[in-house]
Amino acid sequence: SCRKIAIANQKGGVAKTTTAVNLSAALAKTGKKVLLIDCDPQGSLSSWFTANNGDKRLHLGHVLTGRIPLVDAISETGLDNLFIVPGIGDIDEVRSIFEISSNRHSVFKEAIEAVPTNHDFIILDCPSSDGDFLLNSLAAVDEVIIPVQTEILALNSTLSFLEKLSDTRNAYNPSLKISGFLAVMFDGRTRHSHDILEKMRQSPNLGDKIFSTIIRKNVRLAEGAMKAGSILQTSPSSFGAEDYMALGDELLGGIAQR
Amino acid sequence: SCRKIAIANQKGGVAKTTTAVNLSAALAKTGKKVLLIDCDPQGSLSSWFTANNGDKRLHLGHVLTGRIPLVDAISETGLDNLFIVPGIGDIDEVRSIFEISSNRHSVFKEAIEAVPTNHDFIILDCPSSDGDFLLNSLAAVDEVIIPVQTEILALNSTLSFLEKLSDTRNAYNPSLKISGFLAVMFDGRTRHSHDILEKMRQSPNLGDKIFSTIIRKNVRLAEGAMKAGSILQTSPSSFGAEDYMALGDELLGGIAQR
Ligand SMILES: Nc1ncnc2c1ncn2[C@@H]1O[C@H](COP(=O)(O)OP(=O)(O)OP(=O)(O)O)[C@@H](O)[C@H]1O
Ligand SMILES: Nc1ncnc2c1ncn2[C@@H]1O[C@H](COP(=O)(O)OP(=O)(O)OP(=O)(O)O)[C@@H](O)[C@H]1O
Ligand SMILES: [Mg+2]
Ligand SMILES: [Mg+2]
Repeated sequence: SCRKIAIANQKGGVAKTTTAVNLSAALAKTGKKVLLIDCDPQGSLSSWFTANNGDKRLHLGHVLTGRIPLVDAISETGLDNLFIVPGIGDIDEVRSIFEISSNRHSVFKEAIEAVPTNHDFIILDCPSSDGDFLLNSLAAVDEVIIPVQTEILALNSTLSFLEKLSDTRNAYNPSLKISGFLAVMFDGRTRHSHDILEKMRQSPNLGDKIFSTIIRKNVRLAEGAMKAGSILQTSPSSFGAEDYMALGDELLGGIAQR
Repeated sequence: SCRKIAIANQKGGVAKTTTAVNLSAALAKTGKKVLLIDCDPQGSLSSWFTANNGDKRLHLGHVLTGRIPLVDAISETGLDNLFIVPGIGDIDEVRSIFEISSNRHSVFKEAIEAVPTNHDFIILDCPSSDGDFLLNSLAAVDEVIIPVQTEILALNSTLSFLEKLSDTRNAYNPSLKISGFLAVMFDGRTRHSHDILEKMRQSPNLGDKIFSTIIRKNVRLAEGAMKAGSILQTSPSSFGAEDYMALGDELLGGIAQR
């Protein structure tokens, strides 16, 4: 059966997109069939895989406006076992779909469930804002992974995001569970990173759900976004590749193993 | 007369809040009277200045729902010449104000203009999403500073943000001008930072409007967010302090001097 996971945090720039791509690639490398969906109108995920071509592919917007089923919007990524539904494109058209829907929060869910796919994982890259796109993403999945940059502004924002997540779960998706918090962009050379990682571990809201795997700061992950493919292709022997492979294993072994 | 400036970019985590705080502090240090307004429902700016107290202050939400004039929501920051209107609080209540307003995009503008203040600068920290809060922020100001992290995902996102900005300007604020693009979180040790800074300079959309001042990556800026005050108080001899002081001078000297 298919595990549907949102990569979400209202804080910006905490490696949601970077995690969506590289975790998915790590899972795909182990033989799992993974579908990535770009649920962020900003489209970082989509630009990652179309860096080298400008072709107009079918995308999530076409699906949500009802023109095509989800399965027809699935593109190859060039990597084995890894597929993508690129992002929304004309955001105004999709916003109007939300406006007219009787179940505004389940537009994504209905699109994803309309056609069962044979993927092992469906991974949604979420926006950092908390409008309809984030709500729809959270309502469409069973699990959420919350990346937390090991810096104070990200930790503060994550704590308030948890309240929103709780409201969303209660209102729209009672079975939604947090697979884990993922410490990311951890810079072992700075005291600040260590301090915030420690604060995460001490936090009653986070402490017992932090992944053992920590994603270290590694410029290869940043530069990888301008090349085709994931870190496993662009810099396979880097810490970035090592860390995302470890995260993939941890996720396959069970929810947020410690 | 008062310069009203939005610090905006749809990309997350590109130092919008960090720039709002530290540029404002640099301007305040030169004797300018500066009002910071937290226009981001996420509230990073507000948490910066209330790290050490939990008091329930009046905030922008109270202003927008019409209960109090803007001037009554202005708090001290503890720094000379620097004041703050903390952020939105109950976002649902404010969202409903947008819903019922005939001029949905000018709710902030009307609140800011209702009571002329004697500030030299009003600086708005914007959200990374592009909903009503960002639109209102852009409609309420005359200038926008666009921080661009010197990494590829931020550059790509900035380029598409410019299209949105252009639409917004045409529809709601024809006098809105870009004061400049600010290269931020520049890590001189990495080739990637240098490559993306070069791409910015080569870009026809950005090239001639990049501030001379570059904000270098400096962990003091990250850790500063957990202490009261700006980088000028927490680490006055750091590169972070030096860079934001230089940006303040450049901004006072004219729009994006080169
Ligand atoms: N572990 C890492 N080491 C170094 N750089 C990283 C790492 N993870 C992500 N980055 C870089 O940090 C920046 C932010 O990452 P990313 O865009 O994936 O975050 P995001 O949460 O998706 O942002 P947004 O809120 O805009 O969607 C990008 O430039 C990315 O390449
Ligand atoms: N020059 C810098 N050097 C080192 N760290 C920085 C620098 N500028 C910002 N930071 C840190 O980078 C992270 C992102 O910055 P910040 O939160 O200000 O960005 P933002 O654009 O306001 O994010 P959001 O989109 O969530 O509003 C924060 O942890 C901040 O402390
Ligand atoms: Mg992203
Ligand atoms: Mg911010």
